[in-house]
Amino acid sequence: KCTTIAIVNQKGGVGKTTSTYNLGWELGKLGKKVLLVDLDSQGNLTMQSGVQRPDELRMTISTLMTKSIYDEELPAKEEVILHKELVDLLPSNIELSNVEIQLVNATMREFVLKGILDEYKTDYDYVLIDCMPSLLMLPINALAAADLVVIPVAPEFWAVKGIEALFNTIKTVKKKHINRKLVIGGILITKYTPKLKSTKEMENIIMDVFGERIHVYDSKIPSLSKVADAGKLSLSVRELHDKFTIKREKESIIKAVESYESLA
Amino acid sequence: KCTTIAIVNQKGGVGKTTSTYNLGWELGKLGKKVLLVDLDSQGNLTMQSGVQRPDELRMTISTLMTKSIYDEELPAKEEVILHKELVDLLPSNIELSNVEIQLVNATMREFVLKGILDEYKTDYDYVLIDCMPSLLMLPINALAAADLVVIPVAPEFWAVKGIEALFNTIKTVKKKHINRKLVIGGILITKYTPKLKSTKEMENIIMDVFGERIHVYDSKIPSLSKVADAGKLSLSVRELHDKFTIKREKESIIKAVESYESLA
Ligand SMILES: Nc1ncnc2c1ncn2[C@@H]1O[C@H](COP(=O)(O)OP(=O)(O)OP(=O)(O)O)[C@@H](O)[C@H]1O
Ligand SMILES: Nc1ncnc2c1ncn2[C@@H]1O[C@H](COP(=O)(O)OP(=O)(O)OP(=O)(O)O)[C@@H](O)[C@H]1O
Ligand SMILES: [Mg+2]
Ligand SMILES: [Mg+2]
Repeated sequence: KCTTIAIVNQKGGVGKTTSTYNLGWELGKLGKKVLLVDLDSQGNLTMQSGVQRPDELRMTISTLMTKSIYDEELPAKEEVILHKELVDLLPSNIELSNVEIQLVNATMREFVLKGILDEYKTDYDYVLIDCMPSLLMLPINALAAADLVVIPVAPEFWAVKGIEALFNTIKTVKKKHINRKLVIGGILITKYTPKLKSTKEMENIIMDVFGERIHVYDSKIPSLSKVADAGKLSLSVRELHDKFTIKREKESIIKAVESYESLA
Repeated sequence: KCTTIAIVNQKGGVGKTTSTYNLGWELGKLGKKVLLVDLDSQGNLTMQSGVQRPDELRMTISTLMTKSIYDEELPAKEEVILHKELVDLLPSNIELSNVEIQLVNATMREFVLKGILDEYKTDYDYVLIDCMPSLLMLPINALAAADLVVIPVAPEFWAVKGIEALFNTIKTVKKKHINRKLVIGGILITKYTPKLKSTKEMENIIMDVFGERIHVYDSKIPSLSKVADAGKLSLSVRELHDKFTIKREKESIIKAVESYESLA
């Protein structure tokens, strides 16, 4: 049985891509077969996975979605899926912004991604979908295809204010029978700096306003510049940790490794 | 003569909303008449301007765009525009995500916003448009309506990598005659922490890769927790600075006030 997880938040820069990759890596580390899906035309997850120039890829998720919209045959998995050591990837690039427009008038427009993943997910234990910062057709496709939703939230005022709108969108997806079985896995607090007063304040608001309705994961991802460095180097935080030889450097990132590990 | 500025970057969380509000406030401080336009369904600029619950507003930019798409009469300015001390605001809320879909099949879909602003901007010296993190129809409408584009960039790897795609979109807008006169004002470095090695690295990449093609503003917005606090309190950084009585607190935000002031 394969579990599909959508990583969604319309607020920008809250750690969706970083969390998708590192959570995927930790699940891979536990021996699970993991497929990452980049559903953002920025292609950050594709770059995080080591693809220097996403726009030069011959086949991406956009190829699959456009073929599916126009009822054409889908290519074989080997032609589209990229392989890394512990995770596989369905990549994306700027062409995906054309798909957002094509979807508006497509038949069963909410289910195009689900149809594709039903074919491609058979070999995997987990599929993780990284979404663009919006609540338009592409993120709705991810919610339609998912079993579980994980909501990364940075302890910033507008990121917290935006949870209610996301909550309402998920409720609509369930109510309108786009995906009745969709479950909210929880809120994942990212860029967590417990020493900052504003972080503690936001954490309290999250717990007070949402704590009873939505699960808030115990693992909180610490804000560490090495987490961003790992992203730049197309490494997971664990890989960067293992590359370090100096004890002080290992210690500067171990907390992020442990929080993604415990989340997995 | 009114100058319309689009604040655009498809990368999320780089300081678009924060910069739109504070730059607008500083222009107001110089005695200019300023209209802010919230073109993001998250409504962060509307919240930054003091509207607690944007979804309860009777009239927003979505009302105007939908009326324009269906050729209905636009309401009088007083019915839609909100007034603050130094800036006015055309607010938005979650309804704007419906407009993104309505635009796909609208006549002259790139020019809907421009048509509205041509009517509403007559009393103003500056119009500043805050965009959502994407390169879809709504940001394209902002680029079509603008004289100038300001590109906030945080010194983070993917924010810098994304500039090229934005540059290409602006080139297309000019080439396809959507807006031939559009000028790139420049790159505004935000969340700037010169003590961090990664910030200096990113700044060098920005100057090396883009420095000759695009102007990079001398004013760099420092990364200060008080800047985020001002946003939360629906204040500009100047207003928060002026509210502080303790010298140490004033000093903790003055650099941000000065950089937005020199930008204006
Ligand atoms: N725990 C962390 N500590 C420090 N930096 C982080 C952390 N998590 C993410 N970042 C950095 O913050 C920035 C935003 O993160 P990321 O791109 O993953 O967010 P996102 O929600 O996917 O953004 P977008 O909305 O643009 O898709 C990146 O530069 C990333 O390296
Ligand atoms: N100079 C700064 N120093 C510290 N924090 C900042 C600074 N500028 C912005 N922020 C904070 O960073 C977060 C992101 O900023 P903001 O929301 O303005 O970005 P954005 O590009 O508009 O995001 P989105 O892509 O979601 O629209 C906010 O919580 C804001 O308060
Ligand atoms: Mg992302
Ligand atoms: Mg914004």
